[in-house]
Amino acid sequence: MAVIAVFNQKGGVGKTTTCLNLAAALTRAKRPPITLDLDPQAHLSLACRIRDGALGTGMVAFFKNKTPLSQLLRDTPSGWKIIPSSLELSKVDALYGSDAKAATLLRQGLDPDLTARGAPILIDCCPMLGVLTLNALLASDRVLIPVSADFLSLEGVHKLDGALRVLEKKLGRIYRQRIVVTRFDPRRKLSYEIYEKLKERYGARVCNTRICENAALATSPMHGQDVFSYAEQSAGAADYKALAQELLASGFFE
Amino acid sequence: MAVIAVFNQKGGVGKTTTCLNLAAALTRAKRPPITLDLDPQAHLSLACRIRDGALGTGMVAFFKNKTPLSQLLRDTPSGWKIIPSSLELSKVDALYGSDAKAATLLRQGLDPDLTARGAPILIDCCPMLGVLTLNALLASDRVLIPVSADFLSLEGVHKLDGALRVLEKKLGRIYRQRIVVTRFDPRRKLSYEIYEKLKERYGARVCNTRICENAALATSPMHGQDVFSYAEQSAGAADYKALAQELLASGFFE
Ligand SMILES: Nc1ncnc2c1ncn2[C@@H]1O[C@H](COP(=O)(O)OP(=O)(O)OP(=O)(O)O)[C@@H](O)[C@H]1O
Ligand SMILES: Nc1ncnc2c1ncn2[C@@H]1O[C@H](COP(=O)(O)OP(=O)(O)OP(=O)(O)O)[C@@H](O)[C@H]1O
Ligand SMILES: [Mg+2]
Ligand SMILES: [Mg+2]
Repeated sequence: MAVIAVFNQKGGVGKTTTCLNLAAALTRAKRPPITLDLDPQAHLSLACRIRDGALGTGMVAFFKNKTPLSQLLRDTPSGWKIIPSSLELSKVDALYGSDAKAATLLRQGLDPDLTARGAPILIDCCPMLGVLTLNALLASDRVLIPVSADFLSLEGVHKLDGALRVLEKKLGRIYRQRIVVTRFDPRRKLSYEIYEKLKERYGARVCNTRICENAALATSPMHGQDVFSYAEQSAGAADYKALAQELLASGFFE
Repeated sequence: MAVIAVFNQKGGVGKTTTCLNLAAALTRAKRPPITLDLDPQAHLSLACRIRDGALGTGMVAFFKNKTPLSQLLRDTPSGWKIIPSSLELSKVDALYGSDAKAATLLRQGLDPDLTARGAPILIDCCPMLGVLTLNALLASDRVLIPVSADFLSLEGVHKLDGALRVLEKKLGRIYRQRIVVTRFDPRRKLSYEIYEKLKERYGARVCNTRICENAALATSPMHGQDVFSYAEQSAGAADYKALAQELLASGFFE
C-alpha cells in the first residue's frame, strides 16, 4: 500500500489542487484514496467542506492526544476519506521543535486498521520542511512533486532534490519520485522552457501529463468541490484524469 | 523610516515578485529601499543574481554570529541594497525553536547605521509564521500582504488578519496594513469576485492598484532582473510602477 507525500517547499505550486483532484480522479477509477491534510492552512479540508472542526479532531488529535488515525477518518463529498487539519496543527512545530523522534510519530501511527484497507494514502504538505512535513516524508515511500511552470518553482526542485538525497542516506532507502508540471500555459514560451529543463535534469521522473492553467481548477475549491464535480468537461478535469491514469499504469499507487 | 514585512502564509501569492519589483520601482522613483531576504529559499537573492553566497554571509551571519546588519549589505544590479538569504537560514527555526526572545533579534539588530539612511526597509518572508517571519513582524510597523486572485489565497487573508490582531494585542501597537491583489486576470470572473470580496471585508486596506497576470513578471527572475530592466514596456512594469506611486502618495514608506 502506497503512502505518498505531495510536497514542494516552494509555495503555491499546486500541492493542494493536485491532492484534491488526484483523489477525486482515483475515486472515479474505483481506487478511492485516504488523504491526510498536514498543512495548518487546512486548504484541502476546506475544499472538502470541512471548516476548522471542533477543536481536537483531525490530525491535531493524533499529534496531541495520540488518537488512532483510523478513528479520525471523515467522508468527503466526493466519496474518499480524509483526516482534516486545523490551524492548531501549527503548534506541533513549536511543541516538538527539533526533537528527532517527533518526526517519526506519523510513521509509527499508521496503524494496521488504516493501512489494511489497501487504499493509497496521499498527504498534502505545507510549503516548509519542518516537523510536520518531516513526519509526512518519514511515513512515505513515494513523493509527488508539483512544479508550476515558472522559474522560481523550477529552482525549488533543485533544492528539494538535494534535501531528499540527504534524507535517503539517513534512512537507507530510496524514494520513488514523480514530478508533475502544473499551471502549464501553452501560450507561454516559458512553460515549454521549464518543461524541457525538467525533462533534461530529471528525465523519466517527470510525468508526461502536464496540468494546464485552467480557471475551473482555481474556482472549484470555492464551491467546496473537486474539479470533476464542479466542471466535468473542463480541461482541468481531463488533465487530472490523465495524470491519475498515467500514475496508475506505472504502478505508482501499488 | 518605514520597516515593511511583505508576508502572507499562503504560498506562491507573489511576495517575492512584489518585493523585487516594488524595490525596483522605488529605486526609479529615487527612493531606493533596503531589502532583507528572510526566506531560506533565497528567491529574492537569486532574482538579484546572488546565489548562495559564501557560507556565513547574509542574514544567516546576523542570526548566527550577530554580525551587524549594515556590514552585510550588498548591491543589486538595479541599484538598491539587499542582505541576501541562504538555505542555512532554515536552521534558525531549529536553533531557536519557540524561544520568545529569539523573535526580537531582528528588531534589536536594526542598528542606527542601517536605519539612519532613511531608506524604507522591505522584508521578503517565507510562507510560514515561524521564528524568521516573527522576527520580520516584530521588526516592522507595516505589513504588505500580497493576495493572488484566487479562492485559497483569499481564505488565507482571513487567518492572517486574525494572527495580526493577536500580535497587535501582545505588542500594544497597530500595524498599518495594505493588501495588494496579484495575478489578477481581467478575463476571469473569479478575479473580479476575489477583488470585490476583499474590498467588502477590508475596505481601504486594499490597494486600488491590481497587479495583473503578466508573463514578464514570471520570466524576469530567470534572467536575474526585475521587470523594469527585463521588459520596461510590459503591463507588469506599469502595474508595479502604479503600486509604488499609490503607496508613496499615501505615505506608506514614511
Ligand atoms: N492548473 C491550475 N490552473 C489554474 N489555477 C491553478 C492551477 N493549479 C493551482 N492553481 C491555483 O493556484 C493556487 C495555488 O495552488 P495550491 O493552493 O494548490 O498550491 P499549494 O502548493 O498547495 O500552495 P501552498 O504552498 O500554500 O500549500 C490555487 O489557489 C489555485 O487556485
Ligand atoms: N502578476 C504575476 N503574473 C504572472 N506570474 C506571476 C505574477 N506574480 C507572481 N507570479 C509567478 O508566480 C510565482 C509565485 O510568485 P512568488 O514566488 O513571487 O510568490 P511567493 O509568495 O513569494 O512564493 P513563496 O510562498 O514560495 O515565497 C512566481 O514564480 C512568479 O513567476
Ligand atoms: Mg497547499
Ligand atoms: Mg517568495
